[in-house]
Amino acid sequence: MGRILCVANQKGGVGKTTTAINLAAAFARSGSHVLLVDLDPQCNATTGVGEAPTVRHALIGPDPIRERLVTLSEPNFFLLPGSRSFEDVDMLVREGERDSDRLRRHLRDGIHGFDYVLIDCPPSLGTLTQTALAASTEVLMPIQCEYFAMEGLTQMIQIIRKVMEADPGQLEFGGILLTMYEPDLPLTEEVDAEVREFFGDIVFDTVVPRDVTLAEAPSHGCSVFDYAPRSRGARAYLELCMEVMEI
Amino acid sequence: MGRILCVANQKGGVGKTTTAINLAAAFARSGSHVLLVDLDPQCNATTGVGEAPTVRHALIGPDPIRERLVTLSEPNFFLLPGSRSFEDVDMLVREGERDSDRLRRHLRDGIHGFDYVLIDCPPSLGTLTQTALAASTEVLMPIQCEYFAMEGLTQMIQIIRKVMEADPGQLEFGGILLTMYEPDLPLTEEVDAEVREFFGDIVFDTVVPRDVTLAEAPSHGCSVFDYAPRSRGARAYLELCMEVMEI
Ligand SMILES: Nc1ncnc2c1ncn2[C@@H]1O[C@H](COP(=O)(O)OP(=O)(O)OP(=O)(O)O)[C@@H](O)[C@H]1O
Ligand SMILES: Nc1ncnc2c1ncn2[C@@H]1O[C@H](COP(=O)(O)OP(=O)(O)OP(=O)(O)O)[C@@H](O)[C@H]1O
Ligand SMILES: [Mg+2]
Ligand SMILES: [Mg+2]
Repeated sequence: MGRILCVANQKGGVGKTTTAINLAAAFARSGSHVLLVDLDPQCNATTGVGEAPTVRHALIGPDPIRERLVTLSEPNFFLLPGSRSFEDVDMLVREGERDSDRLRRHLRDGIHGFDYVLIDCPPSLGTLTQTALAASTEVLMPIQCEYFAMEGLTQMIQIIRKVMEADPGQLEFGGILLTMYEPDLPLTEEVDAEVREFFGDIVFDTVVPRDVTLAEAPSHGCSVFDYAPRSRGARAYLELCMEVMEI
Repeated sequence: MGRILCVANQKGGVGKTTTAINLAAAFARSGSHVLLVDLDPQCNATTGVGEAPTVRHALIGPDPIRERLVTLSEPNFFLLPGSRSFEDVDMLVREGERDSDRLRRHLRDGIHGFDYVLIDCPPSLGTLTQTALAASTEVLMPIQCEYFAMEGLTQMIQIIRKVMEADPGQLEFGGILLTMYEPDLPLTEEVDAEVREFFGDIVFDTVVPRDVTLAEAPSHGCSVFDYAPRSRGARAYLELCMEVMEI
């Protein structure tokens, strides 16, 4: 079984979708067989790679997930599209633990055969994110170097520990990724130092700089590697890919 | 009854909390009696003004809200703190429409006597945000000038229309606010033109520039007016305050 990376953080706008798309694209470029799963009702990961959301999400329909996968233009790269009707899933998962198990099993069965699976989560600690965590082998937490981003991290870590205790040996910390990094801002330096002091080795060495090409790429429906391969953003996600593969 | 502005957008990290805090502080400086309500389980509005979250949110306890208000150091400025246990409220509101009515009534009773009430919402279109919309007189939508931010706006507008139809004459569009505005970026120019063409007059003339003092102020527990009164961020929120008061 491949590695299943859940990209999660309840703080909004920290670079979860940008990381899920571009890290998945970097793994695919290195020859691995990669699946990107969009679990966010906003469907940003789906439209960011130029695809359209589906009416009902594959995870809540009866069909096997394999039949709902979309082959992307970049080789070795597949997508399980999101659905704006995820409010249904949130309701569904809430109604009973047994549905959450069903969702988990459905997710796990569908993702065999991939070397890397990346799951993009909505900005919340609700049941959708907890179900995704329960189906994953590791969790990757993007954070901005700003005051509010630090605040939510401890809450996030508590939820992760809860999932780890429910199913020991399944989920591990994949790492904390500093995004939109601006080295000449004192706030960035301060948060960087605090996060590394507090969380130590689980913080990736690679940081992703603030780079407008990362914000432009999704409006062209492709990863930063297709849109601006020599940009600082592309280089950072390539570096991150190598760092994650070494773990 | 005063004006109740719900600051909402399901897209994460677009400046909801920054707008709620600094617009509330600007109203308070102009002599109005102002209440900031934190409905986000992240409690960023609460910690951003230097206060601590409460264990149970005032809205779900039995006490009248009046007894749970916190007086802030800036004159005329009060806070109803958030609670990290909002998962309770989300559960509560989901279990039955009658609870959502209770929440709405509780919120409405507690906010009499204020000229302006600002409600900071979490990045979601779930029941918490819908309840806040139902208790408000107008909705203010901050958006970043980026591709993903445009995407979610139509979905947001659909939910707002739904709330407007359920209780005609109560909720109006307060306006769309462009935040983290960087005039020399082509992406900013593109999104600005598209939003103004599509939404016309409901887009505020005032835009809020990207200004790091807005990101630094919350780590000092105060509004941008106390932290950096001559900054571009402070000037923009003062301008916005005047534009909103004229409506
Ligand atoms: N390193 C970066 N440099 C510049 N812009 C970036 C960077 N990373 C992300 N962005 C832009 O910042 C915005 C927020 O990023 P993104 O949407 O990936 O965050 P998110 O955590 O997925 O948000 P949400 O919480 O809404 O799901 C997007 O418009 C994105 O294009
Ligand atoms: N105009 C601005 N210039 C620079 N930084 C800003 C600006 N507005 C907000 N920020 C910073 O950007 C980050 C996101 O803003 P904020 O937390 O207010 O957004 P939000 O929409 O409330 O996020 P969430 O969806 O998580 O509730 C914060 O770290 C904030 O300090
Ligand atoms: Mg996202
Ligand atoms: Mg916020």
